[in-house]
Amino acid sequence: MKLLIAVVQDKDSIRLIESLVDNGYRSTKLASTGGFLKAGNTTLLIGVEDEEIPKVMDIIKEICQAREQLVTPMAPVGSNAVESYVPYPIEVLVGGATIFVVDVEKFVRF
Amino acid sequence: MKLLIAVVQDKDSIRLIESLVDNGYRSTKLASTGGFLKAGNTTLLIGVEDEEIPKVMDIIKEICQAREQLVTPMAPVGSNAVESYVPYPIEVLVGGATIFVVDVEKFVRF
Amino acid sequence: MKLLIAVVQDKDSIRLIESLVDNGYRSTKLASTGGFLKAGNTTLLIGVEDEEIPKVMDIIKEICQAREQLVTPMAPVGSNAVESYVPYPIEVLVGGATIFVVDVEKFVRF
Ligand SMILES: Nc1ncnc2c1ncn2[C@@H]1O[C@@H]2COP(=O)(O)O[C@H]3[C@@H](O)[C@H](n4cnc5c(N)ncnc54)O[C@@H]3COP(=O)(O)O[C@H]2[C@H]1O
Ligand SMILES: Nc1ncnc2c1ncn2[C@@H]1O[C@@H]2COP(=O)(O)O[C@H]3[C@@H](O)[C@H](n4cnc5c(N)ncnc54)O[C@@H]3COP(=O)(O)O[C@H]2[C@H]1O
Ligand SMILES: Nc1ncnc2c1ncn2[C@@H]1O[C@@H]2COP(=O)(O)O[C@H]3[C@@H](O)[C@H](n4cnc5c(N)ncnc54)O[C@@H]3COP(=O)(O)O[C@H]2[C@H]1O
Repeated sequence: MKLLIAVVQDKDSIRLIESLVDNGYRSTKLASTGGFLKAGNTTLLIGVEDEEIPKVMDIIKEICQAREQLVTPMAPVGSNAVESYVPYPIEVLVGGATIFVVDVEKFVRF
Repeated sequence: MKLLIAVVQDKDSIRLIESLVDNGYRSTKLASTGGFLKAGNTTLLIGVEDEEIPKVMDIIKEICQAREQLVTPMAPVGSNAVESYVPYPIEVLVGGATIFVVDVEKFVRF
Repeated sequence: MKLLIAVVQDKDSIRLIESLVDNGYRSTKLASTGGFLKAGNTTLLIGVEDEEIPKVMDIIKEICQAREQLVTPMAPVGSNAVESYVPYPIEVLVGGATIFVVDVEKFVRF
């Protein structure tokens, strides 16, 4: 068994969880925050038998969309130039999903 | 060292954490949500020396109870039959604990 | 790639995430609670290429401070002595960071 730790956008998380349930896959949802944009996102824990991983990856790929997000950078913290700093919004492409596949040595259910 | 990632029911989490503390085991609690029932549950991170794992498993097994939960399924999303859909409550057995044991390559404390 | 699961104090988490971003490292923040003190803390997921781990550890070590925390232990749950129990505050040293390094078998981005 492997544990997929998938960081996805909030906008896709409900449909993703539904699709996983419909296909008989189990998951646990954690509310999280992105380090760069400081915006809320979703971290899903998905324990999957090894041979099912390609199928689960397909479901994630199909549902999770990359999106452009306009971000207004804050003035650099502690810089002297704060008064004259004119922040221009920049476009950041946020990926659909960032997935870490980790080996599960033992899976136990009580 | 191994990291136990244990999903348990909210009802058992306080007594479980207390029992771990009483036995000298450390843990970190994350609020989480079940993919199927969409109900709140608890995900515990428990870093444990290899030889202590059987003892920690016993504590989890002793405290975490399986429970029947009545669930009223929602009408299938997007189906035409929503008006004539009479949801019957179904009984779902929620296990006491779902545990992923993951190898820790390095454990560092500052 | 490795996944660093780092439990740090809330007080250091903002400066730590900023410093990681400034150095080009990505992270995802989860709100968490300590098993012993039951106080809020921060669990960071940091996916890092193997050769970058020493650098990331240095950043965490530099930013995350150990702190003494005064704790007033609760009367032992269920003990008869609750009325005559005079809790003395005890000092607990909370470390700057507790870090689990876990191997990532596969890293996928959509
Ligand atoms: N230092 C930097 N400079 C310029 N642009 C930067 C940057 N750090 C991040 N970005 C951009 O901002 C998007 C959102 O990052 P955030 O950290 O809020 O939200 C991230 C974070 O929560 C998580 N994530 C991505 N890589 C990670 C890693 N190696 N470790 C832990 N979490 C990661 O996935 C979310 C989406 O990441 P994604 O890469 O698709 O999308 C990223 C990336 O396009
Ligand atoms: N492989 C895995 N990966 C990640 N997290 C996992 C997991 N297996 C279990 N979990 C976590 O543990 C909770 C309890 O699972 P359990 O299997 O005991 O109890 C489950 C099971 O008896 C039932 N169930 C789950 N998925 C089902 C499905 N597709 N069809 C029918 N029953 C399902 O509903 C109960 C509650 O499920 P819920 O998802 O709300 O909550 C789950 C989920 O948060
Ligand atoms: N093996 C492990 N697995 C999972 N999470 C871990 C862990 N080791 C540490 N943590 C996490 O890191 C936080 C800080 O731990 P630290 O050992 O620096 O600082 C600890 C330690 O100095 C002390 N402490 C913890 N358990 C104790 C116990 N049973 N008896 C006496 N002191 C304890 O209280 C401080 C705060 O502990 P708290 O549990 O609130 O918060 C912990 C917990 O959230």
